[in-house]
Amino acid sequence: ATRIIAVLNQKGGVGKTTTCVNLGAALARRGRRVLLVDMDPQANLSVHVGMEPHKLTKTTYSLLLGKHGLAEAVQPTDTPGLFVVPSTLGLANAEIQLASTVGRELVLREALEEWLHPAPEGQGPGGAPLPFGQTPAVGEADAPGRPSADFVLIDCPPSLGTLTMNALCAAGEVLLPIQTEFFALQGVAGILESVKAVQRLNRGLRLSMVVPSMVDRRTTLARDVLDEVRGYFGDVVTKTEIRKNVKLAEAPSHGRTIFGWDARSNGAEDYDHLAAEVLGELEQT
Amino acid sequence: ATRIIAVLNQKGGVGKTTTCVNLGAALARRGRRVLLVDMDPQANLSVHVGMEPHKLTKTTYSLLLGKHGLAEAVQPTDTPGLFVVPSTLGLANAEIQLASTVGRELVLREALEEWLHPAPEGQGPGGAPLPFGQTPAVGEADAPGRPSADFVLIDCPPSLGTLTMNALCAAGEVLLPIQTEFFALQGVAGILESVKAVQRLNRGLRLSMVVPSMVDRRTTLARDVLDEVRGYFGDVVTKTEIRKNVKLAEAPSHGRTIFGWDARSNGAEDYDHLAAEVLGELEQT
Ligand SMILES: Nc1ncnc2c1ncn2[C@@H]1O[C@H](COP(=O)(O)OP(=O)(O)OP(=O)(O)O)[C@@H](O)[C@H]1O
Ligand SMILES: Nc1ncnc2c1ncn2[C@@H]1O[C@H](COP(=O)(O)OP(=O)(O)OP(=O)(O)O)[C@@H](O)[C@H]1O
Ligand SMILES: [Mg+2]
Ligand SMILES: [Mg+2]
Repeated sequence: ATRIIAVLNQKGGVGKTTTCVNLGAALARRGRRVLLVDMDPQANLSVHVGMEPHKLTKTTYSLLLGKHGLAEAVQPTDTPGLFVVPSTLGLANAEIQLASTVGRELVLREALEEWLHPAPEGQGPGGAPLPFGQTPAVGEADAPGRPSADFVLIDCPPSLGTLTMNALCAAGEVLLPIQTEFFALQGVAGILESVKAVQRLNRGLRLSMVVPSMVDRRTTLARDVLDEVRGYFGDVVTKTEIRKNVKLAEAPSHGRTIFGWDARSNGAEDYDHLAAEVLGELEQT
Repeated sequence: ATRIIAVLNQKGGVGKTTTCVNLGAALARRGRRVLLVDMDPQANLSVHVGMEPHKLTKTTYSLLLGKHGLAEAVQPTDTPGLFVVPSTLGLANAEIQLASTVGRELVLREALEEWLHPAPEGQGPGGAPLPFGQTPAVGEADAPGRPSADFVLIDCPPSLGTLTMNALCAAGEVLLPIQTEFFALQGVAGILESVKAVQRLNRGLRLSMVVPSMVDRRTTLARDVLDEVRGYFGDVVTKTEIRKNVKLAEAPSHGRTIFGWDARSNGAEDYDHLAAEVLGELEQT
């Protein structure tokens, strides 16, 4: 079955977008078919993988307004096996526009379900011909009944409104990137409350991973916070820590993933390590 | 007249809270009376100045719900002349609870106006006796007609919803902290659009300062982004740059401002320099 993971933390600037893009790319490099969904109106993820949001017409915004199905918004990236549903600044309006729609939190979930299990004839949902050419790419079921992607990673904005609720209702798991700074544990209660509230609508949702991000172990602050995070979350905290690495901050300005920008960097190593851990392929060390 | 400044940027983790607290403290150290208003449900600002949000009953949340006036929620901090209206996790619910209230964006503005210009008898607004003891502290007009504070700094969450709109309607100026990283300029269009939209309700609102934050000039990325930011905003960018300084990240874990935690650090120097620039007291260099 497809693993649908919402990457979220309402604390801002903790590495949500960076984790979505580079974990997604690392999973694709290991042969998985991965879809990234950008649910943040800032569209940082879309730009990170080389899109130009102001030029796009089919995005998560038009999807949420019901203008088309998911298949029409899926775009390839320069990484084989990695696809994206981009967003645009206008998505900020979806929050208000959907305010009076019944079941407004379920729009993304329904769109994903329809796309992941395409119509029996082997075409895309709604019978639209698939745009990706020859390879059995994301969106095309190469064997009847096989879902269209192995992983879906959803990048969330730094807030707990309708956009994040859509992600939580669509996901089976939550991945929480956490910065090793003092405010890290502050907002966590709000997130756990939101996850619990959504479990009424989405019974199986669980917090599956807490990923220490932007870690600089030279500072006592980072070490103290790491101890607290491990004390609070126990085994949910990944063995992998993402180290602070300027290459990770440079890659988005070139529209590349860390593997496209500098595959030998610490950032590339750490995200590949995280992918191995997510797949249960981490060598026992 | 009191300068009311909304500190905002929907990009997360760029130093909004750190700027509010430490610029506020630096202005108070220069003899100004300063009120900090925490409009972020994460309540990072409140914790930064030593409050315990879960224990508080009078916050921006109960204020927005009309339970009391501003005066009842104002608390002193350990810095003379610096006061705070704290927030609490529950503030996240205000967004939904106010959704159908007419004029929901004007609640903070009306509360501030009533408090800044207290009733003629020299008591607090609504005649309530002032809680701060002998000194003509914030909240008490020491001379008839003098406003209760010289500066009000409003910390905003990383989103452009009702809470941020309240801040924009109440403020005369916007201070935009900007990180010297690639995504810095991405969300700016959204902010300028919001400021313009609010000018219908609040004619005098203007973007008065763009403050480069968390600057590490050793990286080419920071220097490139700084050039772009100065190119885009021109003179609105402050001369003062806030350098990356781990002391700034340590201070909140001790409930202190940077001046209480390490007054000789780069962080303390930079925020004092910024305060001088805000007051027009920067020596010409
Ligand atoms: N491990 C890292 N080392 C160095 N820089 C990093 C790292 N991870 C992310 N960054 C940089 O830090 C900034 C914040 O990261 P990012 O934008 O991914 O966070 P976010 O949680 O998605 O932010 P927002 O809350 O605004 O959505 C970006 O400029 C990014 O390039
Ligand atoms: N100049 C600086 N040098 C080093 N660390 C800093 C600096 N300014 C802020 N920090 C740290 O970086 C993190 C982000 O800063 P802060 O919380 O003030 O940003 P914010 O914009 O308020 O975030 P949010 O979007 O979540 O409200 C915090 O852990 C803070 O302590
Ligand atoms: Mg992001
Ligand atoms: Mg903040």
